Amino acid sequence: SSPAVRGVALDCGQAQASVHGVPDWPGAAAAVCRALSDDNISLDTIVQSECTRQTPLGAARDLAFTLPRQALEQARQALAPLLQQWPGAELIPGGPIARVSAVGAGMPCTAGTAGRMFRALADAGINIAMIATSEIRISCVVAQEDGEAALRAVHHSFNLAG
Amino acid sequence: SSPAVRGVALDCGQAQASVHGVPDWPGAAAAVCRALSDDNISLDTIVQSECTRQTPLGAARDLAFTLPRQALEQARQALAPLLQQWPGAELIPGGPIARVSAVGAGMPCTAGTAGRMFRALADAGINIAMIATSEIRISCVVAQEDGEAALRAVHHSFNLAG
Ligand SMILES: C[C@@H](O)[C@H](N)C(=O)O
Ligand SMILES: C[C@@H](O)[C@H](N)C(=O)O
Repeated sequence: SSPAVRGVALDCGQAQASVHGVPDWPGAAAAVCRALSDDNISLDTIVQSECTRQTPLGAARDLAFTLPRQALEQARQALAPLLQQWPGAELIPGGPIARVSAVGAGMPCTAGTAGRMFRALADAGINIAMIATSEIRISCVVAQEDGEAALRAVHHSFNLAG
Repeated sequence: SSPAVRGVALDCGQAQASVHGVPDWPGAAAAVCRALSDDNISLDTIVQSECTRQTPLGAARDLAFTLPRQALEQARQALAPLLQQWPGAELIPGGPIARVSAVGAGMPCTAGTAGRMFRALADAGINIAMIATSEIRISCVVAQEDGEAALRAVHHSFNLAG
């Protein structure tokens, strides 16, 4: 049977940021992405969980993403006019991060494969900040200084040359 | 040039749930996934944002996921022993949801493609609950009753037959 994970990729050139206080109504996430793409800023990973905050506008969510480190200041400026329209909204920049992704042809038992990847990182003492998965890709964001160790740990866990 | 999005998929058989209060130390996410996979529960989408809560154990995060609707009660039981070890941790089940995913060969300008997908949903009046993206897949979780309309809206936005 084909291996659950056939490759692992490491990207150390990104930073993480989050917009807190995105109003939980249709169009808000679109507006954030449009403000960035209009300024030619491409996002890599976009994650929105179900956790909500209360702002003067009502229920709001955090929209977290990763992007090229050098684009972070440009992103702040591109988002400023939009965030001014949303009381309580702000861009919270995060530090430099590393994103390690396990890619598989099909990972139908994501909990098993994801658990194995998370366990590999944990055994290397690496804390996981953001997580985004699909059937064919599990991405974990870790601190930048953990990037190389994270790649080795996941390679080793899935018996891949690395 | 190849289209950014070449297919859209709809999955209406899932439910969404979130573990609140996952301690933000290495091994916690792995323990959650292992408890579920040990009980043969496969997760589909796993999302962890950077938003942290404070629990008696210190900083903690929410780990949100989607899974087959019929597995939700089994997941609660599988997680119970683990969550008992973490003061302040609990499983928050969500309602039935629909997951609509746009798949592309490569979506290097994710902000543009994601923004277009989010805009399509917004124009159909559909609120987005969870988001998880990778270079080749954008997944949005919406209310179950919005599933069919979401599929049509995204198909239409990317000029795909549907
Ligand atoms: C929070 C944001 O995702 C909002 N729910 C939207 O649909 O745009
Ligand atoms: C919160 C959880 O993801 C934790 N940071 C871990 O690495 O397992």
